[in-house]
Amino acid sequence: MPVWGVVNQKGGVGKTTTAVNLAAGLANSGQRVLLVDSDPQGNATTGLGIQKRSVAATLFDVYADLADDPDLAETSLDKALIREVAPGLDVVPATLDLAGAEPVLLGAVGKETFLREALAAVRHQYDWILIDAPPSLGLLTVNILAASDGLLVPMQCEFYALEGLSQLLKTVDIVRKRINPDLRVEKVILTMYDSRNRLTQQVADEVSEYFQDKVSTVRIPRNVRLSEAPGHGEPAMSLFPDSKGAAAYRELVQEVLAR
Amino acid sequence: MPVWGVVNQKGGVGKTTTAVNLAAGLANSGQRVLLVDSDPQGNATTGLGIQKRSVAATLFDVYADLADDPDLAETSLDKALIREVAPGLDVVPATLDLAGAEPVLLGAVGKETFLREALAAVRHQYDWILIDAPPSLGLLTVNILAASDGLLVPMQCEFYALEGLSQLLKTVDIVRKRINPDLRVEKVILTMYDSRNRLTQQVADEVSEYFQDKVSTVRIPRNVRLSEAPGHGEPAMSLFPDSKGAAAYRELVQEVLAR
Ligand SMILES: Nc1ncnc2c1ncn2[C@@H]1O[C@H](COP(=O)(O)OP(=O)(O)OP(=O)(O)O)[C@@H](O)[C@H]1O
Ligand SMILES: Nc1ncnc2c1ncn2[C@@H]1O[C@H](COP(=O)(O)OP(=O)(O)OP(=O)(O)O)[C@@H](O)[C@H]1O
Ligand SMILES: [Mg+2]
Ligand SMILES: [Mg+2]
Repeated sequence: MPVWGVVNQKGGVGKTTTAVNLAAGLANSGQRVLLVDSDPQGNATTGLGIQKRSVAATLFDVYADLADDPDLAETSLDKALIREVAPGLDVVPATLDLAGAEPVLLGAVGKETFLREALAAVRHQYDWILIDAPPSLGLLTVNILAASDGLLVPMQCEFYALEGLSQLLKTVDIVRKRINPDLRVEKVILTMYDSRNRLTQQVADEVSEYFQDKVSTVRIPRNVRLSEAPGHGEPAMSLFPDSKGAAAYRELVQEVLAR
Repeated sequence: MPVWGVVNQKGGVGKTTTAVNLAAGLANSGQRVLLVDSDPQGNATTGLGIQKRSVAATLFDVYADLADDPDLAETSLDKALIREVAPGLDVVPATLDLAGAEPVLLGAVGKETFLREALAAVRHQYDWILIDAPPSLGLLTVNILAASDGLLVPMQCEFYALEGLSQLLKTVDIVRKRINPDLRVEKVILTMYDSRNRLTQQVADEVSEYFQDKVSTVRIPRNVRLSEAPGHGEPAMSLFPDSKGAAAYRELVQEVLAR
């Protein structure tokens, strides 16, 4: 049961949209899926219709518990888990308090592997675990890199998005050498793809040269339904199943399952 | 001479695009402008055509010097400054090493006010100082909030972008109470505005209700020229002056100057 981090420190490239729709799509096809929201903005939590005010515990509480006592992994994660947000889909939510996790982690022994410890306690219950990352390479993201077997990297076909790649790969390399020898980029997914736009094609060519066969053949088009769905608290996958965006993410689900 | 931070922890909302084009536009109208790139991705640095490999010193070096010795502010900033990147526009660049600033700052006394100290040494030389922020609310951004008189908040008209507002305003409030009593949101600028899209209008209405007269009357349209310009190392303002994007940023310049 693979654990995939959905990472890219460049902001607004479609990490949350990909994590939410891929998780929903995998659950739709009968897989047991856990989505961990590891971004203090908590967009994945809201995008799945979870009311932040009413959650009992969040990823922050898991980190805080583990800082106290490593043996709390299972009970702590259990408290934060929201089961069956959609059929087959569980979620560990995030709220603003997750921004307070970095100071908590900084002072702790083993600060980079808390998330790996927490997930070890529940991995066996799932076919897939996806983790939505914040737009930075700080301790929250390093924990994701340490906990993941593979990485899914959404790439917007824009010049600035290309620029951040070397920074991301440098960090991945260090984490692989020091903490997680199995870590690798599994898939790069081109998002907000507009085939009429010359820049899109130029960036897509550069990404393909760099990542070769890791680049998904699926292109996620720019599609307004994908940005409308979060306001309704439901993935476009289920809310707008006939949209171009949902169709593209369904294709991604098939590609991922056929891996 | 106002110091404005261009901030929003939501990723990809147009912070860099706004900072670069506003800085270029103010310089075009005869103002002496300093743009500080405070994002380890260094997109503003690249967007202005600066070769990262060839810079002598960056904002990271300024922070590292100040951690050693507070009296180094003037000489350190002087070393990092790149003068006349465009007529009337100086830049303090950023490279990946800026990601190493947070650990350096964390251990230092007065960790939140290093940038304010550094800029105090040169403020008198400029009519405007703009600071491009990373997509997070960590120490790099807190330093910007402590150093700024006002904030320019680019807002993408999308649901997720709205969600982060309360977190941003909470942090601004704390910084105002503890470190910088004059700090205030000067202007909110709606970016990637697509008037045909219903969601755009809904989000715009919510933002206007919240921020009232602080919302700029200028709307920055989604315009491909704005995303093509960075690849050429020049702001769209000067590279594609007849584009809709450049025209909108020229209007913003006029609004800002008329303040
Ligand atoms: N293919 C798409 N077509 C249209 N809009 C999209 C698409 N993918 C994402 N969006 C919208 O673009 C914005 C950015 O996407 P999203 O929030 O998923 O990116 P992110 O990488 O998670 O951002 P952050 O770096 O802030 O975490 C959101 O408002 C989202 O609704
Ligand atoms: N009005 C616009 N029309 C079209 N594209 C735009 C517009 N504004 C910005 N862009 C493009 O959208 C992407 C995101 O913009 P930008 O990088 O300026 O946002 P940011 O908030 O600085 O991102 P980050 O959070 O990563 O720092 C960039 O590729 C940029 O070229
Ligand atoms: Mg996100
Ligand atoms: Mg930026």
